[in-house]
Amino acid sequence: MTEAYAIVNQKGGVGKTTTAINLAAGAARAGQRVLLVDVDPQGNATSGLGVERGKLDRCMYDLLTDDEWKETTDDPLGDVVVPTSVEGLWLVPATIELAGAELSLAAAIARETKLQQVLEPGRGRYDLIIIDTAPSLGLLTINSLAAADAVIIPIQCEYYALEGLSQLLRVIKLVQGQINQHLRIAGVVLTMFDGRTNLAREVAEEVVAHFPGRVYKSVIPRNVRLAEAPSHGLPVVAYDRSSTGARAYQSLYEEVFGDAQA
Amino acid sequence: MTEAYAIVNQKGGVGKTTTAINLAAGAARAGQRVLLVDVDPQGNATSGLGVERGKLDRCMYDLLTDDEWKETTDDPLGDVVVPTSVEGLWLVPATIELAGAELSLAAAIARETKLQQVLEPGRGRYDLIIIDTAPSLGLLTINSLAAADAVIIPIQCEYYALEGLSQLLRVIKLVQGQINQHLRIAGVVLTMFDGRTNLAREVAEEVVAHFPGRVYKSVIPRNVRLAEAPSHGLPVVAYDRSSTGARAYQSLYEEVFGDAQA
Ligand SMILES: Nc1ncnc2c1ncn2[C@@H]1O[C@H](COP(=O)(O)OP(=O)(O)OP(=O)(O)O)[C@@H](O)[C@H]1O
Ligand SMILES: Nc1ncnc2c1ncn2[C@@H]1O[C@H](COP(=O)(O)OP(=O)(O)OP(=O)(O)O)[C@@H](O)[C@H]1O
Ligand SMILES: [Mg+2]
Ligand SMILES: [Mg+2]
Repeated sequence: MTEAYAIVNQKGGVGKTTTAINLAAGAARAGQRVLLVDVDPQGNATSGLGVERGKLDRCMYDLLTDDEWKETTDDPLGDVVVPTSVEGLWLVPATIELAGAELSLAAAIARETKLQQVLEPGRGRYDLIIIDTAPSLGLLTINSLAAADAVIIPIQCEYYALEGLSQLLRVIKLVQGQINQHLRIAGVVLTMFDGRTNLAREVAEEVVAHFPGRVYKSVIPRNVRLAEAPSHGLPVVAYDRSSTGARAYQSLYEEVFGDAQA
Repeated sequence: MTEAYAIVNQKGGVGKTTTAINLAAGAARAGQRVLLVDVDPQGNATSGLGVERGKLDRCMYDLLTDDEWKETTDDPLGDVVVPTSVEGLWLVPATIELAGAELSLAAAIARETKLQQVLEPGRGRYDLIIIDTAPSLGLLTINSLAAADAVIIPIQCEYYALEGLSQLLRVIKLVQGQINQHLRIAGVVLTMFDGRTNLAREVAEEVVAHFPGRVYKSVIPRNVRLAEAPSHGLPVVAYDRSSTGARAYQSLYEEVFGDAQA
């Protein structure tokens, strides 16, 4: 039974892409068939896995907006998906064209469930789908929440990170009520935690108080290897498996999907 | 002669708000009358200066979309502006309502120059206007580029930071060609620089090669005091004047506006 997880937080630079890539890679290395879906026009999940955007025929933008092309093929999702450097991990790539999708979709019928429709065929082919989103709560992120079964919220251990949480929860509730009844919050992951600073500990305490029982025990430390890995087109577990960043994401993978292994 | 600067980069978490607040505070402490304009629905510039969003009557959203209210007052900008904890620094605050502005404006006439119109009266009252933007290249950021005389681009010294630059420059060129002919790129500032890592040095070299002669010599180091200051509602120069973060922003202020002092 395929499950789809969306990695969401409208605050910028909190580790959404880093979490999406490294959880997806963890699942692939554990033998699962994983699809990583890049729904951010910046395309960081695409480039972070070394996929050259210039060489792509089709991408996420076409899946969401090019109805003419989709009529000419019986497997649009299959036409767009590309392999990555990690065995068992495939990718729906994004290019900058995706920046135009919000405008193109604004007047479309069922504009909030376009992504859900295009990912439907993937449900039978992959064990796990992970969706990386942009720092926004616009239409593309709404589409991601509509297409997902569960949401993982990365929260950076810094002051501004707490600011947007109530808005994010309000939008999730709206999607649960109006578009996707079974969407659940899988959990919150603390990222870029620097134990040497009081700020990180104070914010972490506030987050735990805000989400009792929903904060993953695996905390992702600030670790330069995590920032270096994408420049090599690799998830951190392939770039430097012994680093604290790789070990933290491995432990997060086991905590989030642990029973899936059973 | 008032000048308006927009702080822009669609990559999330690169230090836009931190740069906007601390440059604005630097100018105010040097005796200038400064207006900080928050055009990000997250409202981090608003909360980072300790302004309580719940207590505001009017905010940026009203200025951009509430034409009825604007007919009832002869100084909408003056009605919205609030003082901050820093003498000489005023703020146009943002609340989460602003998230609805892109949709409300999408069909409006002259939708790209709404902000330019509402800030026009500020040109006589302040020496300097600084605009903080969201991690996006949508309509609100286009409005900010249309309203500004110059753009400052913060770039985090990390791999993904280079990814979006060509797109950002393309959008700036579009705005220069179609909406705001005299918009110029004031410069690029390197942020969160950690001299101990190769990654930061490599990215910094690439940025300098990408923008010859336009990268400010003042580099902002990673410094926890910069991340702590907003939780006290203060710019770093008021929170911990002797910190490396405060000194770096003071030196950046002098480099960007130096001749303005003359
Ligand atoms: N735990 C960590 N330690 C050190 N660096 C990290 C860590 N997690 C992420 N980074 C780096 O911090 C930057 C921001 O992370 P990332 O791009 O994953 O965040 P994001 O939320 O996806 O950003 P955006 O909002 O722009 O989509 C990147 O350069 C990334 O490599
Ligand atoms: N030089 C620095 N050293 C350490 N921390 C910093 C530095 N600059 C910014 N920060 C912290 O990093 C986080 C991101 O910075 P900031 O919010 O200013 O970026 P932004 O580009 O405005 O983000 P967004 O894209 O969400 O608007 C904040 O928690 C901020 O306090
Ligand atoms: Mg990202
Ligand atoms: Mg900001």
